[in-house]
Order: sequence, then structure tokens, then C-alpha cells
Amino acid sequence: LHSEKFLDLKAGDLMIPLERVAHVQSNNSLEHALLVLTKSGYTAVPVLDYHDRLHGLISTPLIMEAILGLERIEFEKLEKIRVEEVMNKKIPRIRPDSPLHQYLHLLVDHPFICVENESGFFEGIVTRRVVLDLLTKKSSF
Amino acid sequence: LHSEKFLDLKAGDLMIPLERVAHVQSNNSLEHALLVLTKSGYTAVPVLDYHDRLHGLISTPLIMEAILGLERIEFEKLEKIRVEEVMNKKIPRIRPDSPLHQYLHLLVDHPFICVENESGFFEGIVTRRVVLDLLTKKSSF
Ligand SMILES: Nc1ncnc2c1ncn2[C@@H]1O[C@@H]2COP(=O)(O)O[C@H]3[C@@H](O)[C@H](n4cnc5c(N)ncnc54)O[C@@H]3COP(=O)(O)O[C@H]2[C@H]1O
Ligand SMILES: Nc1ncnc2c1ncn2[C@@H]1O[C@@H]2COP(=O)(O)O[C@H]3[C@@H](O)[C@H](n4cnc5c(N)ncnc54)O[C@@H]3COP(=O)(O)O[C@H]2[C@H]1O
Repeated sequence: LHSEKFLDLKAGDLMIPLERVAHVQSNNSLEHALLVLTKSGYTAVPVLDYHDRLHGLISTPLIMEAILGLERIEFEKLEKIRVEEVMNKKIPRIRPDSPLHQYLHLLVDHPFICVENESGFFEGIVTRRVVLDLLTKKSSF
Repeated sequence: LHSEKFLDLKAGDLMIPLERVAHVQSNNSLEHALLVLTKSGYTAVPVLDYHDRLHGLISTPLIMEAILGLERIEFEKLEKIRVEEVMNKKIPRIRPDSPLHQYLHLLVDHPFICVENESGFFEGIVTRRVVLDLLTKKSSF
């Protein structure tokens, strides 16, 4: 079943590269972020700066939670709050040469993992879908 | 590695049971659905009727897409649209006795799969997390 090879696969080989990753800038408004999420159809995306450095992730749950008032969802607040005030900064990062056996456990709690190179620049994301797809092909005998 | 046993695991043994699954009713407003999603922290949940029959799933992307106007997101429409008008009705269903090797491929495209018994009643959901957790434990030698 080549299980050793499956678990040796490098993040750089499995990732969706930067140019295909929807993302927002840390200084964007939540209104802009919600539009990006709505148009891309994703529920969470990475937050970068203008130098392609990774700052965190923003999701619809985080945005909605930030504008949930006592009586209703306060949508007028969206344009007044910035992504960096609400984003999740505590996210794991892996290197392009990290083998799957080192980061598989991260996919248990995170739908995607960000790949960052040694110079600190964002390179792409490894998603649950890609790993499950490999697992499915590997287990169909 | 007991791979045969891993792939034989039944949906009923892996699922989060109904009583622990956040869900909405098909005749709820999108406003109510968005509140349920925001408070539960989930980005998508099953849609049931009062007899615990499964009708589809509702997600924040589907809700936002439904109120996205030409100029802005039209939040005032949330209370006027019902879940059943917007939900995704084309969702796979598996039986409680379905073995993992039969539905693993479904998790490639779906973050969770609904479990429905022979009488047509919703019993729970099998999530990607549960399967990835098992895979991680199985592959740590
Ligand atoms: N436009 C689309 N076309 C086909 N399938 C779609 C899709 N949008 C969502 N899905 C399906 O829904 C799953 C959950 O998407 P979600 O946006 O919540 O969660 C996504 C999203 O937060 C992020 N993600 C995936 N691709 C991305 C991209 N190109 N740019 C930015 N973020 C991405 O990684 C998470 C996990 O993605 P994963 O592929 O494992 O799992 C995806 C995929 O199986
Ligand atoms: N309150 C929480 N506590 C701990 N971790 C949390 C969490 N909320 C989300 N997560 C993490 O984020 C992943 C994606 O959640 P999401 O809500 O987009 O996507 C979820 C959601 O749409 C649905 N789901 C999971 N548990 C549910 C429940 N109890 N009721 C209703 N829907 C549920 O199944 C999808 C996949 O769930 P999965 O567990 O594989 O993957 C979850 C889990 O790893």
C-alpha cells in the first residue's frame, strides 16, 4: 500500500499554491473580508500583508461573532472593524519540506494548514480534501 | 495496522448523534439560521423538519450568496427568506451500518455526511475530523 510514501509526502507537493489561494489583507474591513468570503464561497481564508507574510486567518464565524449584539446581528459595524482586530493569529504553520506524518495530526483540528518558507513568506495551503483524496485512492484495492 | 478494521468501521459508531448536532428547521428564516450558525460556531448544519427527517444543509456561504446584491450585502432580506428556499437539498446520505470504505470518498467533497436510518429519520453526522483522528492514531507507529 506504499504507506511509507503516503506519509512522506511533502507539504510543498500537496499544497494549493499562493496564486490560487483566496485571501485578505490584515488592514481590510470586515465588510471587505465578508465580500471576499461570499464571492469565493470559502468559510475561512488566510490573512496576509502586502509582502505575502502570513498574519492569521479570518472566517465567517469570527466575523459574525464580532458583530453579534444583544438583540440582533449589527451589520453596520462591518465597515468599522478591521480584519486584524478579529482574525485568529494562533495558527500552525508548516514548511514546504515538512512530511505528512509530521502535520497530519494538525488536520484533525484545522481544515487547512498554511505553508510558510524559511524566509517567513506564505507559499500555500494544505487542505483536508487533498489528504482525504490521497487516502481514498490509496485504500481502494 | 488493522487497515481492514479501520475501513470496516460503521457510520453509526463514528457519527455525532442527533442530540449533539446543531441544526435548523426548513421553515426557519435565514436570520434565525444565521444566528444558530453564529452561536454554534459551525459554518454549515443539517436542515430537519419537526419529525427529524433530513431535508438538506444550510451554510453561511449559501445564506450570504442569497442576500448579495449588486452594491452591497442586503442584510434586511434575511428575515424575509426561509431556509428551505436556499438550502442545499442534494446531499449524500449513508446508513448507520454503512462501512467507512463505502463512504470515505464522500468526505473528499463533503466536510460531514448525514446518517439516515431505513425509516428515513436523521440519526447523526460523520465528520472529517473523526476520520482524520482515527487515521492519525492508526499511522503513528
Ligand atoms: N469552490 C469550491 N469548489 C469545490 N469544493 C469546495 C469549494 N468550496 C468549498 N468546497 C468544499 O467544501 C469544503 C469546506 O470548505 P471551507 O470553505 O469550509 O473550508 C476550506 C477553506 O477555508 C480553505 N480553502 C480551500 N481552498 C481554498 C482556496 N483556494 N483559497 C482559500 N482558502 C481555501 O480550506 C478549507 C478546507 O478546504 P477543503 O478543500 O478541504 O474542503 C472544502 C471542499 O471540500
Ligand atoms: N465548536 C468547535 N469545537 C472544536 N472544533 C471545531 C468547532 N467548530 C469547528 N471546529 C473545527 O473546525 C472544523 C470545521 O468546522 P465547520 O463548522 O466549518 O464544519 C463542520 C460543520 O459544518 C459540521 N459539524 C461538525 N460538528 C457539528 C455539530 N455538532 N453540529 C452540527 N454540525 C457540525 O461538520 C463540519 C466538519 O466538522 P469537523 O469536526 O470535521 O471540522 C471542524 C472542527 O475541526
